[in-house]
Amino acid sequence: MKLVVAVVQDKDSHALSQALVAKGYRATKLASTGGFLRSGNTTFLIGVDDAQVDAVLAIIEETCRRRTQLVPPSEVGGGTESFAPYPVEVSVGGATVFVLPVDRFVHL
Amino acid sequence: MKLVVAVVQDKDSHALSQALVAKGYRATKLASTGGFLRSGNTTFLIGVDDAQVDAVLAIIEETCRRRTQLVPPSEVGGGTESFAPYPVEVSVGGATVFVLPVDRFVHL
Amino acid sequence: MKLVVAVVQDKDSHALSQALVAKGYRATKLASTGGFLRSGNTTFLIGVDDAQVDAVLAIIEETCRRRTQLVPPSEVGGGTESFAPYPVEVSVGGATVFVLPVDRFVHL
Ligand SMILES: Nc1ncnc2c1ncn2[C@@H]1O[C@@H]2COP(=O)(O)O[C@H]3[C@@H](O)[C@H](n4cnc5c(N)ncnc54)O[C@@H]3COP(=O)(O)O[C@H]2[C@H]1O
Ligand SMILES: Nc1ncnc2c1ncn2[C@@H]1O[C@@H]2COP(=O)(O)O[C@H]3[C@@H](O)[C@H](n4cnc5c(N)ncnc54)O[C@@H]3COP(=O)(O)O[C@H]2[C@H]1O
Ligand SMILES: Nc1ncnc2c1ncn2[C@@H]1O[C@@H]2COP(=O)(O)O[C@H]3[C@@H](O)[C@H](n4cnc5c(N)ncnc54)O[C@@H]3COP(=O)(O)O[C@H]2[C@H]1O
Repeated sequence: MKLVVAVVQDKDSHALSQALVAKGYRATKLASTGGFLRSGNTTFLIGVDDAQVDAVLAIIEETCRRRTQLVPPSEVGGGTESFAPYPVEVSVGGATVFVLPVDRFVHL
Repeated sequence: MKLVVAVVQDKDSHALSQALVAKGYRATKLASTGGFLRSGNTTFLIGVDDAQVDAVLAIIEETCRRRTQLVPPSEVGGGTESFAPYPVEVSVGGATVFVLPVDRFVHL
Repeated sequence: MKLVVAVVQDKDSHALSQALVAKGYRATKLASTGGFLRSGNTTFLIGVDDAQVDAVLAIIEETCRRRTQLVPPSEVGGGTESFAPYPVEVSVGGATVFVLPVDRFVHL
């Protein structure tokens, strides 16, 4: 058993949920915030059998797209220290995924 | 050390918190959403010694009950694709639990 | 690769974000709640290479401080059972940190 922890952009959250449901995968979603841009994103927790990890990663790759975000200078860099004079272009990935080992899975 | 990640129904969140506190366990709660029903639920993070895992699972089992939820057809299935003509009965588990191994635990 | 899961006080969340960004570390933040005091706190997810774990723990230690919180008696203990006559002083740690092993890391 593995726990797939995937941080995706809010824009892709609904499409990812639907794609997972369509293929019979279960997931739990958490509202999260990026540490750099401090804008909202979504963290998915997807528990799957070891053999299903590649299939779930493929679903994430198909539904979540890398985008360029134009960010007001004051919002970049975590706060007050960096202050560029123009809006900054930041590339935000489709997904950042951690596959965690699971010792035990219990479904009560 | 293990990190118990337990997704439970909101209705049982308070009872589970109280039961954990009464037995001296520490926990952190996250507001979450189910990928299928898209209704709110609660994800508990409970860090415990290896020897305490069974006891914590027992507490979760005692406080969290499986229920049947009647769901409007439009809310089932992640979104827009499936549309049953009647409300759908969905069985929602007391808890979905992942026990994760922990390399290091630091309490600052 | 490791996933550092750090529960910190809301007061320290901004300072921790800035310190992580300044050193080039990436993080995702989740709004969370303590199981005992039931007040809001923040859970950071910080994915790092094995060799960077000590450096990240040092950053957390430098930015997150243990404080004493004065808590109304009715808020202590998870709910309705314990009811002290006076406000209770509770020591709340700078951070509670779990370092989790990661089988795979994918950045799409
Ligand atoms: N110190 C820095 N200097 C310059 N550019 C920086 C930077 N930190 C982040 N960025 C850029 O800003 C984007 C948004 O980062 P944010 O931390 O808001 O939002 C992140 C964060 O919430 C999460 N994330 C990424 N790597 C992570 C990690 N190692 N651990 C935990 N969460 C991570 O995924 C979101 C998207 O990350 P992604 O890397 O695709 O995209 C990042 C990256 O392109
Ligand atoms: N492997 C896993 N990884 C991560 N999180 C997990 C998980 N298994 C369960 N969960 C979490 O636990 C909640 C309850 O799941 P349960 O399987 O008991 O109860 C489920 C199940 O009886 C049913 N269900 C879920 N997906 C289904 C599907 N594709 N087809 C038919 N029924 C489904 O709907 C109930 C509510 O599901 P929902 O997704 O809203 O909410 C789920 C989800 O938040
Ligand atoms: N093993 C673990 N697993 C998951 N999350 C963990 C954890 N240990 C700590 N945390 C998280 O870190 C917060 C601060 O915990 P700390 O032990 O420093 O500070 C604690 C502790 O000094 C005290 N406390 C907690 N439970 C207690 C109990 N049963 N009896 C007496 N004091 C308690 O109240 C403070 C606030 O606790 P609260 O639960 O509201 O908030 C906790 C919780 O959100």
